[in-house]
Amino acid sequence: MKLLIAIVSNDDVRLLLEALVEEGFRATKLASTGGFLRKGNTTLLMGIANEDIDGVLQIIRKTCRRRTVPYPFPVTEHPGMIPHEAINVEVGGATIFVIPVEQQVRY
Amino acid sequence: MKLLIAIVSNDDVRLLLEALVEEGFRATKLASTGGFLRKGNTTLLMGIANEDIDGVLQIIRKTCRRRTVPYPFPVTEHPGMIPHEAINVEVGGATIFVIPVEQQVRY
Amino acid sequence: MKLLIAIVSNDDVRLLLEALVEEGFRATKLASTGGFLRKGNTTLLMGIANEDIDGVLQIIRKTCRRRTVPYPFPVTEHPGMIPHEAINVEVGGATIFVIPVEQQVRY
Ligand SMILES: Nc1ncnc2c1ncn2[C@@H]1O[C@@H]2COP(=O)(O)O[C@H]3[C@@H](O)[C@H](n4cnc5c(N)ncnc54)O[C@@H]3COP(=O)(O)O[C@H]2[C@H]1O
Ligand SMILES: Nc1ncnc2c1ncn2[C@@H]1O[C@@H]2COP(=O)(O)O[C@H]3[C@@H](O)[C@H](n4cnc5c(N)ncnc54)O[C@@H]3COP(=O)(O)O[C@H]2[C@H]1O
Ligand SMILES: Nc1ncnc2c1ncn2[C@@H]1O[C@@H]2COP(=O)(O)O[C@H]3[C@@H](O)[C@H](n4cnc5c(N)ncnc54)O[C@@H]3COP(=O)(O)O[C@H]2[C@H]1O
Repeated sequence: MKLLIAIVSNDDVRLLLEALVEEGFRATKLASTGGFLRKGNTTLLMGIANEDIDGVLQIIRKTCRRRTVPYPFPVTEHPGMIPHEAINVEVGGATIFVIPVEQQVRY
Repeated sequence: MKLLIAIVSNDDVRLLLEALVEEGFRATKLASTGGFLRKGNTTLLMGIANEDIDGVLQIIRKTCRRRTVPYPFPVTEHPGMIPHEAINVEVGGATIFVIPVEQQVRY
Repeated sequence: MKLLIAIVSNDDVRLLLEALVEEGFRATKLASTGGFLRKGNTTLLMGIANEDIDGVLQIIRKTCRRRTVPYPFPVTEHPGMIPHEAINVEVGGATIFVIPVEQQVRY
């Protein structure tokens, strides 16, 4: 068994948890904050059997991949003015640490 | 030294922390949420010397064991109607990961 | 790469994060509580390349060292009475676990 610690964006957590639970994988959710942007994100702890690690990584890749989306129009000083080109921002992304587990105990 | 990461029910945390502190063990508490039931629970981080691991696991076993309790009467549509048999629910339980620690540093 | 898990006082987090970010190190912040004093503190997760571990530990040492500060006068029953000698309290301090990482994955 390994402990996967995954830091993901709040936008993707719902979809990710649904996909994990559907496959019978377990997870615990912790509210967290990015050290650089100081924005809220989510840290998931997942104790996963060795043979399932690749499967779980694929689920995270599909539900949390980094992508560029057109940003809703920024609220400008003058509501009538629409910026010429849409602004794109990057959302999503996941940073995952795979940690060795010496023993799992359940009571 | 090992890092014990224990996910326990909110009902048992007070008793568990009291028992750990009394024996001189240290712990840090993080509020967490179960991935499946989406209910609040608690994640404890405990840096424990190798020779104390079994003792700490016994403390967790005694204070957090899974047990069945009669559920307070569900609020039914008709207050006069009492369900024939009490409903039992499972509470408690602990999931613990024992993680190797290469080094502990204190400033 | 190693995962550093550092438990530090809330007073020192801002300075610590600024110093880490300035050097290009990454961190994720979790709100936590001390098991003994039940006071709020902060747990930082930091995935750090092996050759940078000592540098990061030095940054934590400089920004979070344990120190004694004169305590603001305790509010006594009788506002006119000032205690003869200032009361000193200890603040700061850091407890850090260096955990092996088998693999880091980013999507
Ligand atoms: N090695 C690691 N250890 C612990 N946590 C880690 C980590 N790598 C990433 N994270 C976590 O994942 C969040 C997203 O990181 P990402 O690399 O996608 O996106 C990052 C990265 O593109 C950039 N960034 C972060 N730190 C930076 C730094 N010191 N210098 C320049 N850019 C930085 O800003 C974005 C947001 O960073 P933020 O810290 O707010 O939020 C981070 C942080 O909470
Ligand atoms: N390998 C692991 N990695 C990370 N965290 C773990 C974990 N195993 C357990 N946990 C944590 O412990 C809580 C209680 O788990 P337990 O196994 O006693 O009790 C579980 C289990 O009996 C059941 N369950 C959880 N996931 C399931 C799934 N995918 N399919 C079916 N039943 C599930 O629902 C109960 C509540 O689960 P919930 O997720 O809300 O809350 C979980 C979760 O926060
Ligand atoms: N091995 C470990 N595993 C997990 N977390 C750890 C840890 N060692 C320290 N911590 C975390 O760091 C905080 C500060 O610990 P420190 O050792 O500086 O300062 C501690 C220590 O001087 C003392 N203390 C803690 N537990 C004690 C105990 N069982 N008996 C006597 N003194 C204790 O009280 C201070 C505040 O402790 P508190 O628990 O409120 O808050 C702790 C706890 O959140």
